[in-house]
Amino acid sequence: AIETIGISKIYGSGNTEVIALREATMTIQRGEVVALLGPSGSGKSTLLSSIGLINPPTSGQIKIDGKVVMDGPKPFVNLQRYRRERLGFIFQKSNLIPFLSAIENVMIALSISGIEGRPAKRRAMELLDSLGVAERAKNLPSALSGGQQQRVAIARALANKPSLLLADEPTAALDSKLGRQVMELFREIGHENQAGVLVVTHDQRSLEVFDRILHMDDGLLTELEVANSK
Amino acid sequence: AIETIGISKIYGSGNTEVIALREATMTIQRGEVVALLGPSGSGKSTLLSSIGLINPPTSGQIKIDGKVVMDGPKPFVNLQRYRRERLGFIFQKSNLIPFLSAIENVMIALSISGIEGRPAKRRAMELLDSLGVAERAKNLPSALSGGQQQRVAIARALANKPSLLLADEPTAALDSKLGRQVMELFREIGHENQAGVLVVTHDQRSLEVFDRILHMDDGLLTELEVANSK
Ligand SMILES: Nc1ncnc2c1ncn2[C@@H]1O[C@H](COP(=O)(O)OP(=O)(O)OP(=O)(O)O)[C@@H](O)[C@H]1O
Ligand SMILES: Nc1ncnc2c1ncn2[C@@H]1O[C@H](COP(=O)(O)OP(=O)(O)OP(=O)(O)O)[C@@H](O)[C@H]1O
Ligand SMILES: [Mg+2]
Ligand SMILES: [Mg+2]
Repeated sequence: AIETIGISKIYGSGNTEVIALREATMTIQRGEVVALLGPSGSGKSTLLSSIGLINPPTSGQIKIDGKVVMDGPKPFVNLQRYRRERLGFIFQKSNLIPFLSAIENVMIALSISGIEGRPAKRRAMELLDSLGVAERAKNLPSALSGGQQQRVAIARALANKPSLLLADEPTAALDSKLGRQVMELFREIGHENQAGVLVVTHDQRSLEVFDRILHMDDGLLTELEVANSK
Repeated sequence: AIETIGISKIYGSGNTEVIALREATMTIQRGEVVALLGPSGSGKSTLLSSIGLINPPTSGQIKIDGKVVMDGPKPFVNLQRYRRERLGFIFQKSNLIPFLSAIENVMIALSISGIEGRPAKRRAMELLDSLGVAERAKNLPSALSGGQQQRVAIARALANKPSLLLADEPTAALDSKLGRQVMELFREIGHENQAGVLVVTHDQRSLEVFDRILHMDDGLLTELEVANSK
C-alpha cells in the first residue's frame, strides 16, 4: 500500500505562492484501481508526482507498505531505488526519449530491472502490440502521432510490472474506443497483478472500471461515493 | 475559404512507408466551425498541419480564397507571410516558448502583427483572462499545469484574430467544464469574427457547437451527416 499523511505542497513564496496541495491524506492498497478527477490546475499532477517520489512534498509524510519514505522533502530511503523497483509512471506529456525508437524506449525501462537482449525485445514487442503500436516499434517519437506516443509511454510504464502504476491523463490523446481499452487494461493490471493503480483522468465516462474515485479541488482532496461496488 | 484538393501525404519510403493522407478534399468557409474526429494515428494532425502550411503535402493542392498556395510540396506564395497574417495554430503539444512567461508567449504572437507595448499587454491579459489563466501571466510554462499551458497556447493562437483557426485537440488536458467553454469560445470566434475554425477533437460529447463534422480513418477523409442544422 502507498499512503500519504497530510501532505502539502507550496510552490514559490511571498505573493507568488501557490498552495498546490493542502494536507492530502489517502491510501492506495495493492489491487485497488483508483481514479483522480478535478479541474485543471487543482493539484492532480502535483499529488501524483509526490506519490511517485519525484516531487517532494513541502510537509507531511509518504509511507510505502508501512515504512516512512518521505517526511516533507526529506527522504528516508534511496528514492531512486524505490522508484525503479516499484513504480510505473505515465507522464502528462509522454516524455519519451527523443533519440530512441519506440521499442528502445520500452527496452530501456526493462534494462533497469536487468532484462536485456532477446527476452527484453520480446516483452517490449508484446507490450507495444497490446497497445496497437507494434508496427511503429522502429520509429522515433517524432514520427509518431500524439496518441501513438502516449501508447508507447504506457507500454514503457508497464514494462517492469510495477506494484504501483501512476498515470497522469494517460488517455488524453486517444479516441474513446482506445481510451476505454487502456482503462480496462489498467483495471486488469490492478486486479490481476495486485498492483495499486492511480489514474488522473478528465474523462468522466469510463469511470466504472474504477474501485474508488478521488476528487481534487484547489489542492483539497476528497473521496466520492462510488455507486457500484466491486 | 481554405480548400484542399486531393492532398496526399506519404512519410518514409519503401517498407517504412506510411500513407497518412489519401487524396483528402475539403473546404472550410469563413464563419464555419468544423470538427475533425478519428482514431489515433488516422492522419488528423497531418491534415491540420498541411492546411496550416507547416507540413507540405506530397501531392494535391491547397487553395486559400481561390488562390493556389501549394501544389504538392511546392509553395506558390510566401508561406510564412500567409501563416502570420491569417492563421492561428494550437498544437497537439502546447509548444510554448519555455523561457518566456505566459504573457510573453502571447505578446510575442502580437508583436508579429506589429502590436507592442501597452496595447499588446492589455490584449494579452484579456485573452489569458478569458481562459482563466490571467493570474499565472508571469509564470514560465514549467510552473504551469498541463491544462494551464494548453490554455496559454489557445490564448496565443487567438491573439492576432486569425481568419483561420486550426486547433489540434485543444481541450485534451482540460476538464469537461472548461473544455466545453473553450469549444463555445471557438464557435463564437468562428461565427462572430467570420473566421474558419477546424478543431481536431476526441471528445464526442460537445459536438453540438459545430456546423459540420469530418471524420478521418486511416488517411481517408469523410463527412458525417450532422443531425442539427445551424
Ligand atoms: N514524421 C513522420 N514519419 C513517419 N510517420 C509519421 C510521421 N508523422 C506522422 N506519421 C504517421 O502518420 C500517421 C498519421 O499521423 P497523425 O499524427 O496525423 O495522426 P493523428 O490522427 O493526429 O493521431 P492522434 O489522434 O494519435 O494524434 C500515423 O500512423 C503516424 O505514425
Ligand atoms: N513548478 C511550479 N511552480 C509554481 N506553480 C506550480 C508549479 N507546478 C505547478 N504549479 C501550480 O500548482 C497548481 C497545481 O498544478 P498541477 O499541475 O498539479 O495541476 P493539475 O490538477 O494537474 O492540472 P491539469 O489538469 O491542468 O493538468 C497549478 O495552479 C499550477 O500552476
Ligand atoms: Mg496535470
Ligand atoms: Mg494528432
